[in-house]
Amino acid sequence: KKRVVSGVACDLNTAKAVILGVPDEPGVAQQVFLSLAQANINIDMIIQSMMRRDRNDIAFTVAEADLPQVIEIMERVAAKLGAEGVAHDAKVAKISIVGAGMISHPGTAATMFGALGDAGINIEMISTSEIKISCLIQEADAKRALEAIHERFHLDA
Amino acid sequence: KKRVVSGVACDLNTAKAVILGVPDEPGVAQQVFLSLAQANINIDMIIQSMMRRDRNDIAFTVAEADLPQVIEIMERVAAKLGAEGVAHDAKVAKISIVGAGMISHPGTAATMFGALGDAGINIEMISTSEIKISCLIQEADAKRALEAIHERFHLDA
Ligand SMILES: C[C@@H](O)[C@H](N)C(=O)O
Ligand SMILES: C[C@@H](O)[C@H](N)C(=O)O
Repeated sequence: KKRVVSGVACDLNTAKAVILGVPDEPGVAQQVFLSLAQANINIDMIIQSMMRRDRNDIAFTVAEADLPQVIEIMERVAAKLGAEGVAHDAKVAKISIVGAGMISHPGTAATMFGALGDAGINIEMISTSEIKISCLIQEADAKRALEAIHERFHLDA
Repeated sequence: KKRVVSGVACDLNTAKAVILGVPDEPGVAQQVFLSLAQANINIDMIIQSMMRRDRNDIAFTVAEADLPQVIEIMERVAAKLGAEGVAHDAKVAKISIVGAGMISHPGTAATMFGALGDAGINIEMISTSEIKISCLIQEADAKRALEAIHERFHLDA
């Protein structure tokens, strides 16, 4: 019987950075990521949702070791763009479930979020692809999150 | 010479839905996606960023044909959760660049955002994985977006 979810991964080395309240207009995302690229910062996830105003936040994750430099760059970019600020957290973890064809199984995300929710773990950010669902949580919750997901998806067998 | 970006794809059949201002606490994401799974709705992208308050928005994309049912479900869930509302847009398009090993080339996202920004196209939402960078834009901008990205990444050759 083929598994929909083949495994769960946990990245404790992840840090989150967010540039807050940038003008929501063409060319802004380009400026943010050009400045990071020029500093040779490897970006893992980029997450931007929509907002109900003319400003937006752009969040992304990097290796923890890069966070100090990222904060410095983002504060410069924020000043240049007239953004509202920069937020960051080194103490996050990225929990991901992976599996081929997950996207055609509507219950998979609900099951993962259910494992975390039932364990009392808050999901701070969510990003998905066809083969991966990633949740950003607090590092302190990572161990319990892994156990909860292993159990919910019967990954121990 | 190996290309970092192997292609660009455009999904015009995408629609966006967002449940707005849900309590940012454990168990909420589970309730949202369980209700969608029970209706057998296939979810493409899920995007949730962080917010500076105790509420959050959860955005996701579905096939356009599913949007009416999704809105109905989301309004029920929003009422049950005491959420602030539901937003949706059928007239969005998902533009994605794909390529193996994109994530280790810091300039790739900046280049894609630059192609769109220089074409005056607003990026409404962003979601990434190791092999794909996806931007949600207005459907009306899709043709120009494809051309701009083809040109910037020299994909016509
Ligand atoms: C916020 C940022 O993504 C902006 N909408 C842009 O297109 O660059
Ligand atoms: C907003 C929603 O994702 C919530 N934080 C949860 O964990 O379910």
